[in-house]
Amino acid sequence: MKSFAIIGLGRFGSAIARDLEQEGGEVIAIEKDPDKVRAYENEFTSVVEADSTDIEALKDLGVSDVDAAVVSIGGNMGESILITLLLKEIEVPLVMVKAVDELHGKVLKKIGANNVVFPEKDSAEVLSKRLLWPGYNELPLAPGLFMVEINAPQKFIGKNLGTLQIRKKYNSNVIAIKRKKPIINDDNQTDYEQIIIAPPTAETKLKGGDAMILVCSQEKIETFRELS
Amino acid sequence: MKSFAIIGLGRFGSAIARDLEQEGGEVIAIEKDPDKVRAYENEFTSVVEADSTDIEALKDLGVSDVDAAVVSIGGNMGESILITLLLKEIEVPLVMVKAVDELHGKVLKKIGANNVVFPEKDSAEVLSKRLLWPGYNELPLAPGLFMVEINAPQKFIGKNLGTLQIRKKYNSNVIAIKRKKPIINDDNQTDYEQIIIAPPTAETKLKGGDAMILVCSQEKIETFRELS
Ligand SMILES: Nc1ncnc2c1ncn2[C@@H]1O[C@H](COP(=O)(O)OP(=O)(O)OP(=O)(O)O)[C@@H](O)[C@H]1O
Ligand SMILES: Nc1ncnc2c1ncn2[C@@H]1O[C@H](COP(=O)(O)OP(=O)(O)OP(=O)(O)O)[C@@H](O)[C@H]1O
Repeated sequence: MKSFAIIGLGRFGSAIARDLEQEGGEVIAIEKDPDKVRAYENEFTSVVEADSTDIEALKDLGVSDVDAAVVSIGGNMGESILITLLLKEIEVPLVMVKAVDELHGKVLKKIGANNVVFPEKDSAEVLSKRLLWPGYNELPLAPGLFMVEINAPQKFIGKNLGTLQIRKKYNSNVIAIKRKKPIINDDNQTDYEQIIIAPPTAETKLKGGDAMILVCSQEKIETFRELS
Repeated sequence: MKSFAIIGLGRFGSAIARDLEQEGGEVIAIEKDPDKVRAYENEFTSVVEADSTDIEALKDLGVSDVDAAVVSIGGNMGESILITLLLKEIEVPLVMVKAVDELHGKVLKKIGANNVVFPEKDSAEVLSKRLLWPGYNELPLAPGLFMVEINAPQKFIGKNLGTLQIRKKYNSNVIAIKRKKPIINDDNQTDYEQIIIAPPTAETKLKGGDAMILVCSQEKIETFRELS
């Protein structure tokens, strides 16, 4: 059972606290605004009203025993820098800090932050692709590697993946097929439920309405778009 | 050449503006704080100091001709709601709006926002996994589907992917191999450069030091961890 300290319940802090709790983690959240403490107090294992620049408060709350801490307080760069220093001082093994900009990030690295994160920048990277290529839901996975969802082109329908030789012909890897399966819903009407076939095999045959989730290079995305 | 209007140059707005420009998009940024306008004025195609709740200003700036607009102003929910309304009124085809919370998101949807986004929540989803399982770099791709990076287990080394039958035995798809290739760097010393083999083929043989980037279900991640 992993335990975490979340410092600051802003949008990022509260979201990460929620995700950690959902995955079975134990979260102690430290927030100095009493309204926010009240708003979240029943949502996490423990929500405490305290100023995390106070090292004694951190020690009393057992923060030195957590597996990792996340510092997500905005605005004042100096405060997040101080808190990061204190957390390393009380020997929290992994300290992830949300940085406001590159310079702030550099300072945090120098004073011991294990992970410096830029949440808005990371999401912008994914979302900008959705604006540039709407309907293609591309996600950058690794340098030069993208995950993209495309509707199965007309000429692929009725063929199985083995025949289509997508890996060979298009240098891409089909990691899943999204298919709408007709069902009868609770109101006794025909509806569709989405099923995901992952991983698909050479025998998986594409049907009308299928979407393929592929991994490929940026240039290949263009090729697939032209096919659709 | 796609054109975009970015309303509000906060951390998210400026990051998405930057990504769009980098991909060849034309960005007109509208920001009401003169200091921010000055800070960014040479970075984007066009940075204008204006209050985007002013529909005449939006029309004069040609915002109705853009392919998409991003509303990323924080704090005041009312303002982003008003701006979204105006953008749909002047017929911007795609309006993406950053929401402060679920309720704000619901209102934005009702008044016509095409995409409602929660940047901090999205990054928290990815980053929380890194805290729960450090070194495994898991990325949720689709419901029940994760991308994970694991070091090639000892017993896989020297074998090729065809022999290992990872898809069959582990119901997982190896989408890439990360390998460190020894090189001589500019200081004439032995160094390593990272290469990515994607997609790998049945003949790709795993070497010591390789990391496999896989797509699999959450349960399979456990299996791979035990193998490593
Ligand atoms: N010293 C502190 N100790 C505990 N909590 C703090 C401290 N300083 C600030 N906070 C809290 O951190 C939270 C996040 O701060 P703020 O909203 O300024 O940051 P932000 O970077 O804009 O957040 P986000 O983008 O994640 O919403 C606030 O709820 C604030 O009360
Ligand atoms: N009516 C407006 N017209 C143009 N710009 C605006 C308007 N209202 C606010 N802004 C600008 O939007 C930017 C983002 O606002 P703010 O920093 O409050 O939001 P935020 O959600 O915390 O941003 P982020 O998390 O992306 O940094 C600010 O630079 C602000 O000056």
